[in-house]
Amino acid sequence: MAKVIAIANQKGGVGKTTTAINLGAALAELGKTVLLVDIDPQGNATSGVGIEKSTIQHDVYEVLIDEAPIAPAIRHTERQGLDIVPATLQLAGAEVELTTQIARETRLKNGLAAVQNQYDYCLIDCPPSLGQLAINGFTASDRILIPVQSEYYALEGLGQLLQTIDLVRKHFNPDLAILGVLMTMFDGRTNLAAQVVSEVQQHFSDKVFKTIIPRATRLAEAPSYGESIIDYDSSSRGAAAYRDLAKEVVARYGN
Amino acid sequence: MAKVIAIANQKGGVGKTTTAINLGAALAELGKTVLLVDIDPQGNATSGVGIEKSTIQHDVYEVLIDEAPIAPAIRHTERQGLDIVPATLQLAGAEVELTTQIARETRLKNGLAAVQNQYDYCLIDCPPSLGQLAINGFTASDRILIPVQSEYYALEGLGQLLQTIDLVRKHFNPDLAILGVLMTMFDGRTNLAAQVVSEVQQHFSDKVFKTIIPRATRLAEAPSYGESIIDYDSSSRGAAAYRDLAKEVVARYGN
Ligand SMILES: Nc1ncnc2c1ncn2[C@@H]1O[C@H](COP(=O)(O)OP(=O)(O)OP(=O)(O)O)[C@@H](O)[C@H]1O
Ligand SMILES: Nc1ncnc2c1ncn2[C@@H]1O[C@H](COP(=O)(O)OP(=O)(O)OP(=O)(O)O)[C@@H](O)[C@H]1O
Ligand SMILES: [Mg+2]
Ligand SMILES: [Mg+2]
Repeated sequence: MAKVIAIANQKGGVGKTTTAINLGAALAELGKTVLLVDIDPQGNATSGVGIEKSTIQHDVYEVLIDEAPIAPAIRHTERQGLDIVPATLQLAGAEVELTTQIARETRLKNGLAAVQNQYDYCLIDCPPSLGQLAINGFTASDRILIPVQSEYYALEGLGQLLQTIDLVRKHFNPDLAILGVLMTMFDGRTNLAAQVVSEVQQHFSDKVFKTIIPRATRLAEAPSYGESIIDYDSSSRGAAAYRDLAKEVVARYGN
Repeated sequence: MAKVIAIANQKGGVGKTTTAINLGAALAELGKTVLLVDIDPQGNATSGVGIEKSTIQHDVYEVLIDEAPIAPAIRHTERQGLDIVPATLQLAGAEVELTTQIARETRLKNGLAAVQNQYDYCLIDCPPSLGQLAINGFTASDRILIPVQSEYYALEGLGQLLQTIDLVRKHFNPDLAILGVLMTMFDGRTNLAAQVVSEVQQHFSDKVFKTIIPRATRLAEAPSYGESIIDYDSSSRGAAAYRDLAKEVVARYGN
């Protein structure tokens, strides 16, 4: 039974895509098989793993809108054990088009069902909003991982996110739970970061992962080579942090 | 006649709110009167200028959904000459609620019309998406300022943004034009930043502002005090950059 995790936070630029790619690569390095699903119309996870958008013949849009089978859309990445369902520009239309579709909230869940058990983990990279695409991500998942930037605005939108998760749990997905809250872009040189971390720990206590992802330039460089941090710079602080996170994620699931 | 500028980019975390607040404060320091309009449900611009959400009696949601007058929602900030129309959590419902409203695209434009000429500039802080709220922002504006982070994913979504601007220009706002593209979070220590800047300059040539906003911790600290960078640390690199930007914006408008 695959473990399906939505990586979500409607605050922009907090490290959702970076976490999806690098947690995925670190889990693959541990010998797990991982499927990334890119449901952000910007398609950053798709380009971040080196998939050239012009070579994509089938994408997640067809799964959501045409209820096309997902298998033909799956692409391998450079990292052994890490596959992806890519996103292209046409996904930008899905947010509006889904509004009028029958069973709009469960399209991704239904599409994933056909392949998810071929993987140990499925990681869904969500867009920075709480619309139909994000709701599809939550409905298809059993857990949610919430990246939170170690900066001031970080706490502001978390209430809305928790409300949306509650609504999805109530109407579509009774088992949906928060896997954890991940502090990202931690800059040890400022007091601000430490203050935000302690505030998040007060709100979420043991839901907060012990692993804290540092702000590290190598993490921002890796996607320009279409590689995860594990492949781009295996000995970097970023790679070490995402390896630690992968171990914590496996431990939280209990196997 | 007020100059209305939407600050927009659906890529998350690129510095839209930081630019709205600090460009606003720098314009106010030049003696201009400025109205900020927060149409992001997260309400970061509202808290970033020190407005306590629990004290808000009228917000932009009522202007959009109930067509309430905008004047009662306007609040002064600590910075002389800088006012704001705040956002609260209820705005999160507006994205969906607007879908079925008559003249949904022009609600903000109609609301602003009553007060905009009391200001020299109106700056609209947009959410990280291209839905109804962002479209309201574009329809209400005569110019768009596009912050672009000096990092790899920066260029990916710009095509969608330009397409949406074209659609709004065609259907609702024939005079809508790009005021400029602003490079943000520039970190001189990495090659990546310089590469991204030169690529953006190739695409947008003289639309790119000469001013480049550096990555600077003081900019990330200021909102935790509810202050603009001008008030938080007037001698910082961030304050100097936003002062330069304000002068460039005034020059681009020709007065
Ligand atoms: N720990 C880190 N250290 C330094 N840079 C980082 C780190 N994590 C992410 N970045 C960079 O910060 C930017 C934002 O990260 P990312 O795109 O992963 O966030 P996101 O939450 O997916 O954004 P969006 O809301 O647009 O989907 C990217 O340029 C990324 O390369
Ligand atoms: N030049 C800068 N140097 C350092 N930090 C910055 C800079 N500009 C913005 N920040 C910080 O980066 C984070 C993202 O900036 P901001 O919230 O302004 O982006 P945004 O585009 O408005 O995000 P969203 O897409 O969620 O609306 C914030 O924590 C902010 O304080
Ligand atoms: Mg992303
Ligand atoms: Mg913002």
